[in-house]
Amino acid sequence: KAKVISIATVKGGVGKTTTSVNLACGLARFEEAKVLLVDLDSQGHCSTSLRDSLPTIGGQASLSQVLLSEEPQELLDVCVTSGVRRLDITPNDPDLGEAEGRISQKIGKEFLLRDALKFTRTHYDYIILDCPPNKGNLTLNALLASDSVLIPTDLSPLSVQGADELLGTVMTVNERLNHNVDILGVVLTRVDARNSTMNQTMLDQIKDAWGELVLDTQIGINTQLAKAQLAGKPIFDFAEKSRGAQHYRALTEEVVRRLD
Amino acid sequence: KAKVISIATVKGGVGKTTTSVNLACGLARFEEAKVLLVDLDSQGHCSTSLRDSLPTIGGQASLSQVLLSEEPQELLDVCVTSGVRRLDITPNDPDLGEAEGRISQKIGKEFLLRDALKFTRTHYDYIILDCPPNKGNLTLNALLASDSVLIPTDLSPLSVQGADELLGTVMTVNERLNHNVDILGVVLTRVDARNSTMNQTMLDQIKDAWGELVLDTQIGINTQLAKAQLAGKPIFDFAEKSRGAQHYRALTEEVVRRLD
Ligand SMILES: Nc1ncnc2c1ncn2[C@@H]1O[C@H](COP(=O)(O)OP(=O)(O)OP(=O)(O)O)[C@@H](O)[C@H]1O
Ligand SMILES: Nc1ncnc2c1ncn2[C@@H]1O[C@H](COP(=O)(O)OP(=O)(O)OP(=O)(O)O)[C@@H](O)[C@H]1O
Ligand SMILES: [Mg+2]
Ligand SMILES: [Mg+2]
Repeated sequence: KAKVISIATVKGGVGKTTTSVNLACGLARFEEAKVLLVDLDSQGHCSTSLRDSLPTIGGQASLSQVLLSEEPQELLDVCVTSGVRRLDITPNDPDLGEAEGRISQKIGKEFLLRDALKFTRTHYDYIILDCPPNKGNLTLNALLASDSVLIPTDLSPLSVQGADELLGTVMTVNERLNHNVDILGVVLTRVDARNSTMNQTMLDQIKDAWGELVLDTQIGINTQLAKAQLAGKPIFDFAEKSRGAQHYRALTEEVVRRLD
Repeated sequence: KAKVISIATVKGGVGKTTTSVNLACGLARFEEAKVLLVDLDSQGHCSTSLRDSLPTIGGQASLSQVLLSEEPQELLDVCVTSGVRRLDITPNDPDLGEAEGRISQKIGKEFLLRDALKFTRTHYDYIILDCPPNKGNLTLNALLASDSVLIPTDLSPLSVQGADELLGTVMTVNERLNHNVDILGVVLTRVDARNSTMNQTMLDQIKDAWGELVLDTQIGINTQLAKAQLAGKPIFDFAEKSRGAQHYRALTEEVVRRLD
């Protein structure tokens, strides 16, 4: 049965998608695991990031159709092979934005994704859920379908506030909906070594607040990561020796260790 | 009657709030204009960014109460002085997230903010609307209340895709709702001179797509901007001689020029 991990935070632009894509690819490549990457953001940036090797045909259904369907439907109907060995993906679904509103009307609106993964989970070793930058219905669905949540943040005051807000949402979900999503940890992204005083100030604040939850691996700022997205390839294929590839490989290993 | 400007894009973390706050402060300080900054994002980062001089008391009502109220209510009931001369602000409203869903049920759901500004507009020279990273109801309300929209993007492929998506939303709003929000332009943010090849590739793509709409002013990456947010101050008060302050002053001047 797959380990399901949400990559979530309320703050925009801190590297949720970059982390989701490269962690999913890292698990498929270095752990030789069978992985599914689910794109819960209507921007569809997981597909953009892997565009170079994606097939042109979609699945039999879209993600929003499965979530809103009256009959129980499995996410397996949505998945396509990504062109990266052992990695499947849910294609870009522009209707996810509208689905956000329509999900509110459903009974047990937070459990739709969990139910659509009942059988699908047996097909994979890991399922990675890339979340949109808010705590709306799609992010709630991700948390309720997950065993654990990884929270990316960069070392800026607004982003740390966003990570804190998501932790609050996780507590509410666990208490009110009797769920038990585990905090895998907080991963520092876009770390720019030039900003040493700001980095230190924020790092002290973060360590005070979250201590052991802060992952050892830090993802440094590395333009190869954005170039890989322009090329539509995972960092390991695009620039295997880059700092971005090294850091995401280290993250893959630390995530596996922390889950055991 | 105020000129109302939305600062919007679907992509997260490209500098919508940093631009909203420092443009609003720039207009109040250098143009000696009376300015209202409206925070339509439930993260409340406009207040965080100006925390140092904000009063502790809120307005008589919250922004979400005004938008959802049965009786017509003016935004003026929500505004407070910011401590920055000639700048008022709507305080942080954590209920905006929930309001996003409840707004869907209202008749004319896109026009709630426009109506709440009918009288308030006569009190200011400029009203700046900071939008959340999506094209939901709050962003739609901003577009329908605005004369023009300024779209921030950094020079990365995912962000440019997000700016393009917002332009599509503006076209739909103008056609279907018979509105006429003008594209003030696209402003390049977080520009890191070290990434020269990537910058050039993206800049060529952007100029091809949007030509004259791309503002001359570029906002360079400058850690003083994030430090100012940590201190809760506008960049002009925190580090007047920094590149961030210079670039946002230049942006203020170019925005005024383009609006004339
Ligand atoms: N370590 C890094 N070094 C350099 N650039 C990075 C890094 N991580 C992310 N980026 C860039 O920063 C931008 C934001 O990253 P990304 O889109 O993954 O964030 P996100 O949290 O998914 O954003 P959104 O909130 O819009 O979903 C992208 O343009 C990406 O290329
Ligand atoms: N020119 C710049 N130089 C350095 N840092 C910047 C610059 N502009 C913005 N930032 C930093 O980048 C991060 C994102 O900026 P900001 O929060 O303003 O973006 P946003 O588009 O409002 O994000 P969201 O989508 O979450 O609302 C912040 O931590 C901010 O401090
Ligand atoms: Mg993303
Ligand atoms: Mg913002």
